[in-house]
Amino acid sequence: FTFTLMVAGESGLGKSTLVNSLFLTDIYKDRKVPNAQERIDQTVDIIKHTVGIEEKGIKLRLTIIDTPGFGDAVNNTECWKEIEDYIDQQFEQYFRDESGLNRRNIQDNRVHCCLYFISPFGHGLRPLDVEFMKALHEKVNIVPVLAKADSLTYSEICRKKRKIREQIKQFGINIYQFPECDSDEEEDFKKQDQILKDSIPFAVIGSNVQVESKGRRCRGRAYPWGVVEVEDPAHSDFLLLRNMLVRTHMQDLKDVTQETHYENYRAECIQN
Amino acid sequence: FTFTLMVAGESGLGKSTLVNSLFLTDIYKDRKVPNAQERIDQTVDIIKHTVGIEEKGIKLRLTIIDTPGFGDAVNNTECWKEIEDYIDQQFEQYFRDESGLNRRNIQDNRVHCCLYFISPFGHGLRPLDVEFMKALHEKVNIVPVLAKADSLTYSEICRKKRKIREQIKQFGINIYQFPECDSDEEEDFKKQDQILKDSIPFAVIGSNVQVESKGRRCRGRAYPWGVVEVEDPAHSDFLLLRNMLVRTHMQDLKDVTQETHYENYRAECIQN
Ligand SMILES: Nc1nc2c(ncn2[C@@H]2O[C@H](COP(=O)(O)OP(=O)(O)O)[C@@H](O)[C@H]2O)c(=O)[nH]1
Ligand SMILES: Nc1nc2c(ncn2[C@@H]2O[C@H](COP(=O)(O)OP(=O)(O)O)[C@@H](O)[C@H]2O)c(=O)[nH]1
Repeated sequence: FTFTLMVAGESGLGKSTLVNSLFLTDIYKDRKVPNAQERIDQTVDIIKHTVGIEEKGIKLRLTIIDTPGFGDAVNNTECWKEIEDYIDQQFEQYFRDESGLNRRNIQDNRVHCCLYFISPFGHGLRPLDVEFMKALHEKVNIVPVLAKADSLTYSEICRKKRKIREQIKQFGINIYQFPECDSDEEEDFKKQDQILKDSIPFAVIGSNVQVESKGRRCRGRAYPWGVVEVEDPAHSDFLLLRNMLVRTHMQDLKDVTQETHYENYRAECIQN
Repeated sequence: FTFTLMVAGESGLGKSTLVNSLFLTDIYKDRKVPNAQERIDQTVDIIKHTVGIEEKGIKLRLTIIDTPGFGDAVNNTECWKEIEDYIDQQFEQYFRDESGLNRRNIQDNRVHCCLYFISPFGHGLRPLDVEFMKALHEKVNIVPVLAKADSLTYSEICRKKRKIREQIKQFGINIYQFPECDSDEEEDFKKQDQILKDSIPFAVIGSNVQVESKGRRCRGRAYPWGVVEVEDPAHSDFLLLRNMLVRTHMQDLKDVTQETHYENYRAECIQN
């Protein structure tokens, strides 16, 4: 079983912290954060980390694609180009392997999902967010998340989610759509499914630090005025996102990548 | 008595909320926040608000210069130019009035202080922060603030402040320097003065909303895990910044503007 997840968004939005919180890994331990001087000349890098995780007894080879440098310069024109090219290269690789002799051991490096981090501070989507998603929404399943949601009150989160959903529609951005659940499903399942759809963009909080809360230890952030718990559903959508990615929708994300994004790519290649 | 304060920094960092919290005004009530489409074509605007406040019996005419649009586009090359030009224009106006016949009623529109808002999410200063401050530090007193500090834990605030102070030194940025206190001042005064110097950049939190905390009402932000109080010294440097601006250093900010920034401008004009 393999799965490839890309994380993208401005630096400092908590991407590496969230990935480590979601999969209980420590992938970024030898990451070097560039200083402001290096960042002025920085281009966007593509860094690949592979790690084995186990979920309910199933072994999974998880690949995380990190995109440091995205959106950090003064001039970010076309800074999504390197990311777009990387996704296309994986399609090309797969297309070549599929058309070759030995089709049995094809390694699938295609990107199945892109978690796009939106700053909680903007007044909704920023121009750079809109440009990135419009450039990539036909090539990869984009799942938008509202980063560092512990800096927003409950009513601000509701307002911002509504605003972002409106803007996604206004700009014609095609983010990953959850499959419709069958009409014969139980009531409870349908309800869960609707909650998931209404949570977009997922308001997430990440932490690699153990804190003391209500007499027990848990992953969270300790402020002078109170402790935020990563896995508390009243504090964020962390558990919703984790269940969606690892349990309920991983296969669908792979299917849509194969049947929609890759097939579109193949059709374009053949026609040209 | 007049004083002109400029606020600059990316949109959504809480600039208007902080100004209203500092001076208990509602200057921005008819502000129109542009949507993402308008922001793509947006340039930087300069908006002036004037309001009368009273502090310990002294009436003060306060002018706030807002710079919406700064740093919001995909390409922010030279986006500080409009701000730089505005500051120069006020010097030019004053220079002309000073050299004219009627010097008694000169209206002073020069900018005495620029509060520069640094995102709490960057890994210290971003390239845009460095470029802005280097472009303006010889023309105006820059007081850097760490915006929305309630999104940082106590240890993160200490780390970020240290990092930002190092970078300010590394890039040779001349922010506003507090005057040295005289050697014959009391111990207590010297201690307070040192606390002020060590607080740069001020970690600020703003709010225009009344919340319930410890049985009384105060200005703050209510989260599911606790209430942040704007005026609680354990939560932020809000009171330190307010006292510095309105009580202890307002005159010095005006003096430095006159004796250093304006005189440099005059000297340059005369030589050319
Ligand atoms: N307020 C808040 N801070 C966070 C959160 N997740 C991470 N951080 C902090 O943000 C900083 C940068 O996080 P990092 O994961 O390195 O960001 P990245 O550059 O996007 O990978 C670290 O100091 C983290 O402690 C969060 O959910 N909320
Ligand atoms: N977490 C946090 N949010 C704040 C703070 N101050 C303002 N906000 C929120 O940030 C949003 C934007 O603030 P605003 O003052 O309009 O930002 P501006 O665009 O920089 O003027 C509003 O929804 C405020 O409620 C703060 O200190 N902390």
